[in-house]
Amino acid sequence: SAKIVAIANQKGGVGKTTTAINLAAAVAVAEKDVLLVDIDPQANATTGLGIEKDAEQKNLYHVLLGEVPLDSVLRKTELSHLMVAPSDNNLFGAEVELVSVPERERRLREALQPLRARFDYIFIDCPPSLGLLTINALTAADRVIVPLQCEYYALEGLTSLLNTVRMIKDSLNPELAVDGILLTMFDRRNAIAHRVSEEVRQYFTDQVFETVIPRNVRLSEAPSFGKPIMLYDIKSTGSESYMALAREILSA
Amino acid sequence: SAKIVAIANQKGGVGKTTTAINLAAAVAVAEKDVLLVDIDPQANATTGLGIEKDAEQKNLYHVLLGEVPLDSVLRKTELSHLMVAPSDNNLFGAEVELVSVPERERRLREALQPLRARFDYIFIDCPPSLGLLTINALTAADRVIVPLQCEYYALEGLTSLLNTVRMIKDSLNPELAVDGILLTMFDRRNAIAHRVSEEVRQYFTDQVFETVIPRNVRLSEAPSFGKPIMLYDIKSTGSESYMALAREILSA
Ligand SMILES: Nc1ncnc2c1ncn2[C@@H]1O[C@H](COP(=O)(O)OP(=O)(O)OP(=O)(O)O)[C@@H](O)[C@H]1O
Ligand SMILES: Nc1ncnc2c1ncn2[C@@H]1O[C@H](COP(=O)(O)OP(=O)(O)OP(=O)(O)O)[C@@H](O)[C@H]1O
Ligand SMILES: [Mg+2]
Ligand SMILES: [Mg+2]
Repeated sequence: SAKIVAIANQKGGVGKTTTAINLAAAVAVAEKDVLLVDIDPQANATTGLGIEKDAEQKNLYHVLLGEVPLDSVLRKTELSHLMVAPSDNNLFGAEVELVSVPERERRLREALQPLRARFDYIFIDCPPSLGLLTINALTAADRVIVPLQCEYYALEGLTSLLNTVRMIKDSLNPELAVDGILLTMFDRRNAIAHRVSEEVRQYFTDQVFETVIPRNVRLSEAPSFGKPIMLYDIKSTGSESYMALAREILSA
Repeated sequence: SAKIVAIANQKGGVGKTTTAINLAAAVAVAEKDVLLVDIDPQANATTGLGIEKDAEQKNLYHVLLGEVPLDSVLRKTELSHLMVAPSDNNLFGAEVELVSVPERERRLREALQPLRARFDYIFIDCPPSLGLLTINALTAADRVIVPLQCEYYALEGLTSLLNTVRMIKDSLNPELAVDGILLTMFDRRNAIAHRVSEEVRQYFTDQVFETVIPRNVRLSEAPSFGKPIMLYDIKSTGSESYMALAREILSA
């Protein structure tokens, strides 16, 4: 049965989508069956894998409102072992539309239940907030990966996120645990990056991945071609680091 | 009476807080009376100006719930013409707590009304979402500045944001208009940056600021010392570009 991993951090622009796409792709390249769920209304993971937004097609918004089952919205990608549950801008309205629905925090968990046997890994890309959509992802997940940009503000927000994870664990999802903190956009010429990295390793010792994702312009170019990094430029440091992360997670 | 300007974009990490702090500070250095309102629960604009989070002190959370007037929470900064209305992590709960409150979208607008005569400019730093807190900022504001990182995903989200601005203008705030799109973190060695900048100027011709904010590591160092860029390193390109933006806005 699939291991479900949420990629979450309410701080914006820290590399959640870049991690969700490229880690899911790297694990699929290792011949595991992978599903990437995009629960961010911005739908960056959807378009970053070349899936056009299409008003005619149903997507995760319709699934969370209970109109269609999750497996009816799955889309193929260029990687045979990777499928995507696409998002849509109308998910911006889901927070309000789900307010009066019973067990609104468990909608994603219920929708994923019938699919767990078909995949080895299910990754969930989250929006930059601690609202209902991220809570749905944390309620559905077994593990959380926290991308952390090596910058001052990113460190500030870590405590709020870890508090939220503990709250979800105590109330909605006792299985939930932090898989690890992933240092992203690491630029070794930048003093702040070293300071943040040292502080994180000091406070969170065994919860930080060995793999560090460097700042690499090829990672920001790949989504404009709708490809994960290993299909865009497999020799890049960006591709190598996400393949290393996949190996670290698969061997844990 | 003060001109109220929201700094908004639901895409995360595009430079909203960096723009809010440094533009507000640059306008204050030009001897205008400025208030910076931090309506982001992450409270980055608050800590980026060296204001410690203090559970004993009231903040914007208590103002939006109607417990205290806004002028009772204002804090001084190192710049004599700049004051801050600080935020707090408990604002993460405001979206839910305000759900059943009448006219919940107008709470900030009502709270700012009595202060408009005391300031020349009021800037509002928004969270990376289109939820109730950003809607409060757009309902209170006369103008919106949209920081846009010169990256692929940042361009994707622009349409949703401009749709939301139009919706607020039609329903809650007829005065609201876009002041301009501000290109941020521009790295002239990066091909994507040039592509995004050309595309934005082509589609939004007269709505893009002349001033472009370059990627400058000093901008990401300054908040860890609790200072706006002109007090941290006035000779940096970061400081020069925000001073140029202030001149462009003041002369409009
Ligand atoms: N290691 C990296 N090197 C260079 N650029 C990167 C790297 N990781 C991400 N980026 C770029 O930085 C920007 C922010 O990354 P991304 O969109 O993945 O963050 P996010 O946390 O998903 O943002 P949001 O909070 O809006 O969901 C994107 O333009 C992306 O292409
Ligand atoms: N021009 C710049 N050059 C270099 N670094 C920058 C620049 N502008 C912002 N930064 C850094 O990039 C990161 C993101 O910027 P910032 O936090 O201001 O974005 P934001 O849009 O407010 O994020 P959020 O969506 O989380 O509110 C911060 O670490 C900041 O210090
Ligand atoms: Mg994202
Ligand atoms: Mg911010």
